[in-house]
Amino acid sequence: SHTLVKDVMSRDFAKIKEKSSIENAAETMLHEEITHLPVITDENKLLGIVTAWDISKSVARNYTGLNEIMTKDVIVVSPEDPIELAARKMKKYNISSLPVVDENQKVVGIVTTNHISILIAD
Amino acid sequence: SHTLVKDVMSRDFAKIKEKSSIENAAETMLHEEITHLPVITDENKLLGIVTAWDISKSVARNYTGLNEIMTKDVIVVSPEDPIELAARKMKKYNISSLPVVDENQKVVGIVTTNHISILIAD
Ligand SMILES: C[S@@+](CC[C@H](N)C(=O)[O-])C[C@H]1O[C@@H](n2cnc3c(N)ncnc32)[C@H](O)[C@@H]1O
Ligand SMILES: C[S@@+](CC[C@H](N)C(=O)[O-])C[C@H]1O[C@@H](n2cnc3c(N)ncnc32)[C@H](O)[C@@H]1O
Repeated sequence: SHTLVKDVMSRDFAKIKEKSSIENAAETMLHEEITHLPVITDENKLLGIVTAWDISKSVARNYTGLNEIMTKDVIVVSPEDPIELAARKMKKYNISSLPVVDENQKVVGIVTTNHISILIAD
Repeated sequence: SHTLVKDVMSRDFAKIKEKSSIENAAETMLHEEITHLPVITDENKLLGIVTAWDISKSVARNYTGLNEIMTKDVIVVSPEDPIELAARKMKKYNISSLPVVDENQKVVGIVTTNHISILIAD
């Protein structure tokens, strides 16, 4: 297909700051009904990602700081990438979301396996 | 497409028993690298489902028992259903996994938005 990441990604997405707590992250996931949160600076630069799986890990391992559970080496895509490339990256790394980063390294959206599933739901 | 749920679902899937704790569920998600756990009886009948989102909710709301966080009214699919039906159900209820239940009400697998995303990854 000729579907691009920018055609399916969420542009209005929840995010948190590095100084947030694990409880802040859990509260945001509950309130927004989402499972993936990019961690960003005040200039919208990407520092990491924290997911509901990471919060679950904090329960299993008694971690207490966001820094202990967030992933800092983030797999990302560009808005202009074909959606199949996003699917290949998520399959390869066994993840279900990718922050979308533009040419200025700003996070402009998030794309998940839910967005791809919706493509065949209609 | 003519792809059926049974063509893409995981047959070898992690599950937990009702008497498990939240910590048990979190430990299983960590160890198996999964985010969805059907809760089943000794006869493989479905009692509920617990996800990493629910574990995150337990952190935000200080819940301590599995019973407090698991969803008991579970949306399911049949192995013979077309994959598009599974995608429509997950879109409708804003969920990313469905236990697959056969005609004897036994859980025979699980299908997720990750399985659907993989269909376009090749
Ligand atoms: C390997 S996955 C396994 C769980 C599950 N299969 C899932 O899709 O979330 C969980 C880990 O992946 C990390 N993760 C999620 N999205 C990521 C991304 N775009 N780049 C790097 N790591 C990511 C999370 O921070 C978490 O530690
Ligand atoms: C509404 S979703 C929102 C979070 C996120 N969008 C996701 O896909 O997980 C989270 C809730 O859905 C529930 N849930 C997950 N799969 C389900 C299913 N097959 N049937 C019923 N509830 C389910 C979970 O137990 C959890 O309470």
